[in-house]
This record gives sequence, structure tokens and C-alpha cells, in this order.
Amino acid sequence: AHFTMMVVGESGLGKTTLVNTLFTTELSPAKNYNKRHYKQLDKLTEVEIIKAELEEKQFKVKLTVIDTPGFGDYVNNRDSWSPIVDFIDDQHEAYMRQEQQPQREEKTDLRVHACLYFIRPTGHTLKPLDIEIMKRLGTRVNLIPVVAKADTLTQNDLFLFKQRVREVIAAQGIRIYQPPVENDDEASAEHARMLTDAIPFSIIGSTEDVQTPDGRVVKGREYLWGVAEVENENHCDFRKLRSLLIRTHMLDLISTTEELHYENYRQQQMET
Amino acid sequence: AHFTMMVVGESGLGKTTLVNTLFTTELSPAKNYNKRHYKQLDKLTEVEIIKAELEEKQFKVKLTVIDTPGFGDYVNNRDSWSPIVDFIDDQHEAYMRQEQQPQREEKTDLRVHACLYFIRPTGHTLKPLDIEIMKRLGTRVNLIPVVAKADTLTQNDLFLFKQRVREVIAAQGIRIYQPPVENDDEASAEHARMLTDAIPFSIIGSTEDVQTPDGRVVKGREYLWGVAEVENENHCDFRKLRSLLIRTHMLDLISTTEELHYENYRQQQMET
Ligand SMILES: Nc1nc2c(ncn2[C@@H]2O[C@H](COP(=O)(O)OP(=O)(O)O)[C@@H](O)[C@H]2O)c(=O)[nH]1
Ligand SMILES: Nc1nc2c(ncn2[C@@H]2O[C@H](COP(=O)(O)OP(=O)(O)O)[C@@H](O)[C@H]2O)c(=O)[nH]1
Repeated sequence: AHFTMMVVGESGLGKTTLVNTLFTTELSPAKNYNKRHYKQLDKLTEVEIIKAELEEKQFKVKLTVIDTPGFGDYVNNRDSWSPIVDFIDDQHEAYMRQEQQPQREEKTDLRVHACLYFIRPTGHTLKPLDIEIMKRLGTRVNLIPVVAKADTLTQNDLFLFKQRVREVIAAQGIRIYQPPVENDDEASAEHARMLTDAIPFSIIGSTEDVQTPDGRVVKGREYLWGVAEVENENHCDFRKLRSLLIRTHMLDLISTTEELHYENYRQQQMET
Repeated sequence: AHFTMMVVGESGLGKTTLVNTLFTTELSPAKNYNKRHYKQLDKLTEVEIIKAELEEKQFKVKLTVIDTPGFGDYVNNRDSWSPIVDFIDDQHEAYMRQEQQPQREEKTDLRVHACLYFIRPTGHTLKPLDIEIMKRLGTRVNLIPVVAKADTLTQNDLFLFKQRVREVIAAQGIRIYQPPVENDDEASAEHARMLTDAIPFSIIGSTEDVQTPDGRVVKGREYLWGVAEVENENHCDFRKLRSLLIRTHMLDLISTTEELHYENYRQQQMET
């Protein structure tokens, strides 16, 4: 299978770490951040493509991760969403043209199946830039908002923050990915509801093995006051996100992209 | 004494909490953040003035805290530093005019004695907006950079982040407040060096009393994996910052503002 995922969010929100944690492979070497500090008050965001071949248990997936370095980092971020939004549309465009070829050889297909949008864990609510881009992403791709660096928020902070984020998403009419509820199987319907209730997923990312005070070795972030564990469901929703992306919903993410989003794009092109 | 402090940084960096923690008084009620979410793509930052009368032990201080709501929160933050920079200059201007009055009655003096700049704890380095405003603040006011929400960073992350922030500050020629080293008293010279070495101060803020796993009641943030303590010097530099602001260096902060910064301003005005 070929699964293409995009990670969108300002730098320093743990996107690279989360991707590495999700797929427990080293996808990108340590980046050089010094380049970003000469005056780049208006520079547009670029899109970076990283390919990897994964073997998650017995399941071989060709994973492409699209990173968006510099998004939202500048003094003026007006239109910083354009390269990202254009990239998504361009993949539908490219696929459409290949489909129209008389001789349909191996198509390269970089249509984005899932877009993880990283929300800064301020404890208040979404920023204007978050809203601007999420509106534009939601109509084009399976948008999955996540609360980045969720170990910044206490249990109560996190509960209130998620609630406020959900309210703004609803109020602003932002379309997000809904795991479909199939009513034939109560267990999977229950699973889908549990996933939906958790959105935006709280994320803690780490590729380091650390030891908890009670002696277990886990992937986590080791603070002087304790260990924030990636795979502990009381600490964050990482396992829910991973199960959605790689286990239970990968095929749905791929098919909704190829059927729903692609068809929307084709129709819009035919109308214009 | 009359001490005027300014807190500058994007919303959600814990500025209000830190001020409350510093002076253990309730300075501002819970803010209403919903107003900030209609399209404010270009709105300029306003400056909000909050007065309080403090009694920190036997020492009565008239504290004014100047908050900068909305700074850096918009899609386009170009010139978002202007209201803040203008405010600082305006106080020197106002004082200068009062001084020039033949009849010098009670002057209102809102000259800013210390400006705490809150740096987002990305783990990478300073953002372009941080650099732009810190350069302009450093030449006008006693600028004290702090690493906000330092409980986001592990010990190693924090060490590297502080180092990188210091490098950028040096490379960009940003002027920050230096606690003066008086050579007559080895203990206070040592104290001044220790403060200087810790800058940017790492901050954890909280007005809540929580219980640590080993049974102590402290001001801190209670996570499922442990308690990040405000007044534990291994957890953050809060005590160093508090000692600098309220105990050891308040008089130096006031006098450098009245002598150095005010005189600089007066001279610049006379030359133009
Ligand atoms: N508190 C916290 N820090 C994290 C987390 N994930 C990554 N980090 C740290 O955040 C910094 C930036 O991470 P990185 O993955 O490079 O972010 P990116 O710029 O969004 O790709 C690094 O210092 C990481 O160690 C997390 O879940 N919680
Ligand atoms: N992780 C962490 N969160 C904090 C800290 N201080 C405050 N917060 C939380 O951050 C959120 C915003 O704090 P607030 O003081 O209103 O930030 P302001 O907008 O900069 O004034 C609240 O949910 C606070 O509980 C801190 O030191 N560490």
C-alpha cells in the first residue's frame, strides 16, 4: 500500500518527533535551524517530501511524509498556507491528467491521504492562523487536528483546551476527518466513537527509551519530576492516533481521498 | 517605591500566571479569550495597564504591570512591536515634559523599569519576531528574556535551548539586562554572576498549591507523572528571577532606567 501523510504546523511543535515515533524509524536527520534566522519576514513556506519504506509488523507500507518547514514562523504569515493548499490540489491535478492519458502506465500518486494539523498547546484556544489554514485544508484533505506537546498541559488544562478547540472548529465550520461508524459491528462502532470523542488527539512524541520511577522501560520524555509516557493512554492519545492511521482506518483514509476528495476536485475543475 | 514592569510575549505563554506567581496576588481575573477569534489578520497589539499595591513582606511596592495582549498572535505581525516600543518611549517623553515644567508637582511616572520577554519553548531557537522586537526593546529598557513554560523541556532540551538562545542574542547584538557585579562583596558578586549565567531564566508558573508524591505542599503544576515545582531550583529559575526583580536588583533596575535609559532618550530628543 502507498500511504501519503502530511504534517502541518509551526516549527518546534514536535512534528518530526511525532512522525518518527509513529513509525519508529529515523525519517529525517537532525535539521539545521541556523539558516532560518536571517531576516525572512515574508518568505513563503516550502514543502518538503520525505519518503520511506515501512514494515509495520507484516504490513509493508510505502510512506511519504510531507513536512511544511517554516509554516507560521515568519513575522508576516499571510498566505503562508498557499504552498500547502496548492500542493494538495496539485496532486489531484497530476493524477487527473495521468488518468486522462490514453496510455495509462504506472501513475505516481502523491495525493495526501491524511493531514495532521499540529495545534500549539497554549491552554487558551486556536490562533487566527490555525483557523485560516484549517478551513482551507478541511475541504481538500482528511484533516486530523492534534494537540502538540500535550505534556505541557495538566489533565484539567487539556480537557478544557480540547473542548474549546472543538467549539471553535464547529463555530468556524472547519471540516475534520470523522472515523466512519459502521453499525454492523458494535465493537468497531464503539471504537470509532471513542476515536471521534478524543479529537483533537493529544500527542506526546519521543523516540527515546527511558525508565519510569516504577522500573518500566518506555518511550517517553524524562523530566526531573517524572516520565511522560507516549504509549500510556492516561498520558495522551498517541495510541488512538496510531491505531487510526496505521491499523483501523488507513484504508478508509485512502479511499475517502481517492473517492471523495479526488472526485470533488475533478468536479470543480469540470465546472470551471 | 514604584516599580513598573512589562510582560511581552504571545498569548498562552503563561505571562499572567507568572506575574501572579511572582507577586502572589490576583492581578487580573480570568480573561475572556473568545473575543480574539474573529478575523483580526492585521490588528495591532494594544497595551493593557494593570495596577496593584503590593506588600511583599515589609516592603510596600506600587506595582504596575503592563501586559501586551495579542502581540504576535495575528497572521501578519509586521510592526506589531510598534505599540509596545512607542509605549516605552512615550513614558520617557511624558516624564521629560513634566521635568521641563516650571512648577514640578507630583509626576506620574510610568517609565518601564524591567521588561520580561517570554520566549516560546520550541526546543529549536528564537523566532524572527522574537529577534525583531528584542532588538528594539533592548536599546530602550532593561530587557530580561525568559524561557516560558519551561516544564515543556527536559533538562537536556533546556540546556541546549538556552545555549542557542544566548548565541542568537549575541550574534544579533541584542542588548539584555546585566546584573552589575560589584567587586567589593564576593557573595553578591558571585550572586550576580550566577544570575547572569542563568539568563534566559527558565520559568514555571503556578498559583495552585499541589502535593508532591513525597508529601510536600508546593506551588506547582500537577501532572499524572509528577509535579513540576515553581520554587524548586532544579526545576526552573523562578527563584533567581524573583530575587533579581524584587530583592537584590529592584533598585538597580529603577536607577538604570532613570539614569541610563532616560538620559539616552533625552539626548536623542535633543539631537533631533
Ligand atoms: N514537551 C514536548 N516536547 C517535544 C515533544 N515532541 C518533541 N519535543 C521536543 O520539541 C523540540 C522540537 O521537536 P521537532 O520534532 O524537531 O519539532 P518540529 O520542528 O515540529 O519538527 C525538540 O526539542 C523535541 O525534543 C513532546 O511531545 N512534548
Ligand atoms: N506548561 C505550563 N503551562 C503554564 C505555565 N504557566 C501557565 N500555564 C498555562 O498556560 C495557559 C495560559 O496561561 P496565561 O497565564 O493565561 O498565559 P498568557 O496568555 O501569556 O497570559 C494556562 O492554561 C496556564 O495554566 C507553565 O509554567 N507551564
